[in-house]
Amino acid sequence: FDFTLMVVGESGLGKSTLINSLFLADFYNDRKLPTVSDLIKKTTSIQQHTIEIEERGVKLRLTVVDTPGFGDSINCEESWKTCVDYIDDQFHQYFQAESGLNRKHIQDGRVHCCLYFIPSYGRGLRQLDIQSLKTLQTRVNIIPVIGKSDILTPTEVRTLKDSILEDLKSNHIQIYQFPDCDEEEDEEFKKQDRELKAAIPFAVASSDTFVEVAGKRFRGRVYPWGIVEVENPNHSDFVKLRTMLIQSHMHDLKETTQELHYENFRARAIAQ
Amino acid sequence: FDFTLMVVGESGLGKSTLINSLFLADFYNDRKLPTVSDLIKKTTSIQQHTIEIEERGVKLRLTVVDTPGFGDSINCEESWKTCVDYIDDQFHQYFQAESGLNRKHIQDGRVHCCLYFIPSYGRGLRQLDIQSLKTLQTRVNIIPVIGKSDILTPTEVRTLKDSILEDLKSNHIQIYQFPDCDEEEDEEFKKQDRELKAAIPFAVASSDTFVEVAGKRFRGRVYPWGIVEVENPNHSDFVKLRTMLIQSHMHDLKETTQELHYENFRARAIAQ
Ligand SMILES: Nc1nc2c(ncn2[C@@H]2O[C@H](COP(=O)(O)OP(=O)(O)O)[C@@H](O)[C@H]2O)c(=O)[nH]1
Ligand SMILES: Nc1nc2c(ncn2[C@@H]2O[C@H](COP(=O)(O)OP(=O)(O)O)[C@@H](O)[C@H]2O)c(=O)[nH]1
Repeated sequence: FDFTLMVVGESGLGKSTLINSLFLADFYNDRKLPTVSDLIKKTTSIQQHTIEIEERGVKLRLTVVDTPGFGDSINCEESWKTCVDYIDDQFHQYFQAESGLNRKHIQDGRVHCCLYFIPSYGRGLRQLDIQSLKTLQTRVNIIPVIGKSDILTPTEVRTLKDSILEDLKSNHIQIYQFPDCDEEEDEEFKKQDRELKAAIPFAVASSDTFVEVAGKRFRGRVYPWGIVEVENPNHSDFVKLRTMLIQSHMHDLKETTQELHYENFRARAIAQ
Repeated sequence: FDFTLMVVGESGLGKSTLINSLFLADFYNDRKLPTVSDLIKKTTSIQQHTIEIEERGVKLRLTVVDTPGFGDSINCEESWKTCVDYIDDQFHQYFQAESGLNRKHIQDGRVHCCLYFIPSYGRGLRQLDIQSLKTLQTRVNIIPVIGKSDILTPTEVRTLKDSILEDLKSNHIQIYQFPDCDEEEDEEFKKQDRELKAAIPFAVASSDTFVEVAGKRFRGRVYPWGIVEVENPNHSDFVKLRTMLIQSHMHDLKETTQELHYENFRARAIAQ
């Protein structure tokens, strides 16, 4: 089971901490931070890491595609170009492999999901976000995430989420729609599904350090005024995101990539 | 006593909340947020608010100069130009008034201090900060401030402060040097002065809402995991900044503006 996840957002939004926490792995020990010359050249680069993990008995070859330099320069007009080129490149490679003789063993490097990080210090989507999302929406399943949400009180989280949803709507940006749950599911399951969907965009606080309190050991952030518990649903949407992304919908994310985004690519490619 | 304070930094860094808390006033009820066209045109604009307050028996006419749009566009190459033009403009007006006949009643609109906000989600100074600070340092007293510092644990605050101080040093950026305290001061006062200076850049968390706990009423931010107390020195450098800026050094900030920055301006103006 191949799965490719692209992570987009400027440095400092908590992306690598979240990815490491989601997959309980350390993807970033050879991390390349953007150099001063990258920033002056205003380039976004691509960094790929692949690991094999077992998730609920399923062997998963997970590739995380990082985009160092995105949104970091003084002039961010080209930030999303590298992301878009990478996605199209993977579609192109798959297209060629599919039209080849050895169709049985095609490696699927297509990007199945893009976690788009929105800063928690803003008031909604910025110009950079609107322009990036507009170009990405026709190519990949987008799941918007608010990183470092522990800077916001619960009221501020709700205000920011509403503002982002409003901006997405008024700019006609289509994000990934989680599939409806089966009609036969029980009421409890349906209720949980509604709550998960109502939490989008997910406001996550995460941590790569463990805290021990009263014999309990958990991921958290220790402040002088209290401790943020990453897996506490009142403190962070971390568990909701993990449930939606890993437990329930990886299969649908792959299918939608094949049936919607890849078909869009083929239509564009054939039309040329 | 005229005092002009310029506040620089992109939107969402907590600038107006800090200013309102420092001076116990509401400077921003007619606030103009940057419009979409401002952001597309990548313009920084200037907004001035003047209020009369009494601080420790002294009547103070305080002008706060805001810079909406700074750092907010997709291309921030021109962000600091508006700030620099405003400062030079004020110097120019003073220069002309000084060379005029009615020298006795010159209104001093020169910028006496610039609070430069550095984001708390970064790793130090960004290109935008380095370029802005390089042009501002020869024109105004700069006090660097880390806004919304409650996103950082105490260790992260120390790491970020060190990283900023290192970046300032390696880029030869001269920030305002608080004057040495008198030799005759007692050891306690000197110790407090050293602690204040050691806290620069100030990492502030502030709030315009009051919280009531156990009969005590104070400015704070209520999170599910705890309450940030703005005036608690273990939670925020707010009190340190207020002490340095308002209580102790407004006079020296004015003097340094006159004797250093204004003289630099006159030298540049005469040389042309
Ligand atoms: N307040 C807060 N800080 C975080 C969170 N996640 C990560 N950090 C801290 O932010 C810094 C940068 O995080 P990182 O994951 O490397 O950000 P990235 O550049 O987006 O990959 C590190 O010091 C982290 O400990 C979070 O959810 N909340
Ligand atoms: N976490 C945190 N939030 C803050 C702080 N100061 C202000 N805020 C919140 O951040 C938002 C924007 O603050 P504001 O002062 O308007 O930012 P400005 O755009 O830089 O002037 C508001 O919702 C404030 O309540 C702070 O110190 N910490």
